[in-house]
Amino acid sequence: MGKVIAVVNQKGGVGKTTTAINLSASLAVSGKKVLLIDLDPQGNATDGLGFSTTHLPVSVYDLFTGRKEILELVFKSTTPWLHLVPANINLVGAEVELVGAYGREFVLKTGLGKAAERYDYIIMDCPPSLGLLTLNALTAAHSVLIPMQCEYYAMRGLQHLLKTIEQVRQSLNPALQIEGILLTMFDGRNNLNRQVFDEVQGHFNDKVLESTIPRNIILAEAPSHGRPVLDYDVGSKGAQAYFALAKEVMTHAA
Amino acid sequence: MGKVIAVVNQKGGVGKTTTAINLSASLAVSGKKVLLIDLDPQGNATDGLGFSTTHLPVSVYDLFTGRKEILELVFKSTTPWLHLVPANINLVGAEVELVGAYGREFVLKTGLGKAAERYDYIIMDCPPSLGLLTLNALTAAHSVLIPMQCEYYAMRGLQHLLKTIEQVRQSLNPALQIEGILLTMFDGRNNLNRQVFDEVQGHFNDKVLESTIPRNIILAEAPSHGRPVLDYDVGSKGAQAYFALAKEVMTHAA
Ligand SMILES: Nc1ncnc2c1ncn2[C@@H]1O[C@H](COP(=O)(O)OP(=O)(O)OP(=O)(O)O)[C@@H](O)[C@H]1O
Ligand SMILES: Nc1ncnc2c1ncn2[C@@H]1O[C@H](COP(=O)(O)OP(=O)(O)OP(=O)(O)O)[C@@H](O)[C@H]1O
Ligand SMILES: [Mg+2]
Ligand SMILES: [Mg+2]
Repeated sequence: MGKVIAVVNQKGGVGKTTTAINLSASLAVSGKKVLLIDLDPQGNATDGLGFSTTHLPVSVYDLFTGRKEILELVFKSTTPWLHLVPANINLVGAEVELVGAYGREFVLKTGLGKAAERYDYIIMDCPPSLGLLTLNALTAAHSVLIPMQCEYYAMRGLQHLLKTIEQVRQSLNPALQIEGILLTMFDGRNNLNRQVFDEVQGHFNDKVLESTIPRNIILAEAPSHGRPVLDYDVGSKGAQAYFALAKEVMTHAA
Repeated sequence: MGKVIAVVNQKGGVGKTTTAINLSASLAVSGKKVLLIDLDPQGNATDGLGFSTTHLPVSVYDLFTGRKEILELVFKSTTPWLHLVPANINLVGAEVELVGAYGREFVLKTGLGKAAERYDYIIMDCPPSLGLLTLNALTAAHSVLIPMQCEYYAMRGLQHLLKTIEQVRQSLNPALQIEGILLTMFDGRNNLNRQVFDEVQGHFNDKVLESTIPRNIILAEAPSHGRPVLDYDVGSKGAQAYFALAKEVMTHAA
């Protein structure tokens, strides 16, 4: 049974998509079969893997409307054993259409069906909100990975996010664990980053992952080439950091 | 009649809140009466001005539910003539409650009522989405200010945002103009930033503002002190850049 991990943070621009793509790719090159599901109507994970969000024959929206099965939505990326269920702007419709539906938080969990048997990991990239798309991911997931940049606003949002995860655990998904808090875009020369880093380690010590992702421009360049950073520049600090993260995630129990 | 400006970009972490706070403060010290409205349930603009999002007696949510008039929701900040209508997590409720309501995109425009007569500028900080809260801001606004970091994903989202603005102009708010695209977190030593900067200038030349905001750590430090950057470190590059932006905005016709 594959492990399902939701990459979530309602704070914008903290590195959710960068983490979802590069963790997935690092797991795939480590021999794991990985399915990356893009749940953000912006379609950044789809774009970052080189797919066009405007010419998709099918997308994850078709899963929410029930028109397609999950395995009909799978595309192969340029990285062996990294497969993608893409998203595009149509997905905005799902948020609105789900509001009145029965079992609206369970649509994705039900839709994943057989996929968890075919893949070792299913990674879900979420939009910067705690709306129905993210709630579907939290309900379907075994664990939550929380990317967080070491800055003030990102730290303020963490308390509320952990509270929401606890509410989901109590009412929708009792098995939901926290995979960990991943500190991203970290620059050791920057006082603010160091202060926030220490504060988060102090408050949430047991939840913070060993791996930290440094600020590294190569990570921001890779998506414009439609490739994970491992493909774009394997020797970069960014690639090495995500490779280390994959190793750490693989040591966690399924 | 005061000018109403919505600060919008569905891409997360591009500097919407930093722009809303520091443009507002710069306009206030230039002698303008400014009302900043926080429309993000994260409450970052509220937080960044030193207010607690957990102990608010009233908030902008009360405007959406019709329980309060706008002028009952105004708080004075530490900067003279910079007033705030705060937000907190309750605002998440408004998104869901508005879905089935009549004239759901016009609630804020109607709610602003007399405020536009009392203030020279009303600035609205929006969440990283194009949902009903942002649509309410676009419907109530005279113009839209679009902060954009010079990176790949932010550039990809711009096309879709401009299309949405055009749709709002045609169906909800014919008077809606574009105040401009503000390039943020710009680091001239960074190739990617320079490439994206040139590309945006090339494609959207007439819409790009003269002012550019450099990457400057002081801007990220100021919110942890609950002060606009002009209060925190007036000599910093960040403060000077937002001051120049305010000057530019004041030269635009109302
Ligand atoms: N470690 C890093 N070093 C430098 N740049 C980074 C790093 N991680 C991400 N970036 C860049 O920062 C920006 C924000 O990252 P990303 O888009 O992955 O965040 P996100 O949380 O998915 O954003 P959103 O909330 O819009 O979904 C992107 O331009 C990305 O390329
Ligand atoms: N010019 C800048 N230089 C350095 N840091 C900046 C700059 N502008 C903003 N920041 C920091 O970058 C982060 C993102 O900015 P901000 O929160 O204003 O973006 P946002 O678009 O409002 O995000 P969200 O999409 O979550 O609402 C914050 O930690 C902020 O302090
Ligand atoms: Mg993203
Ligand atoms: Mg913001």
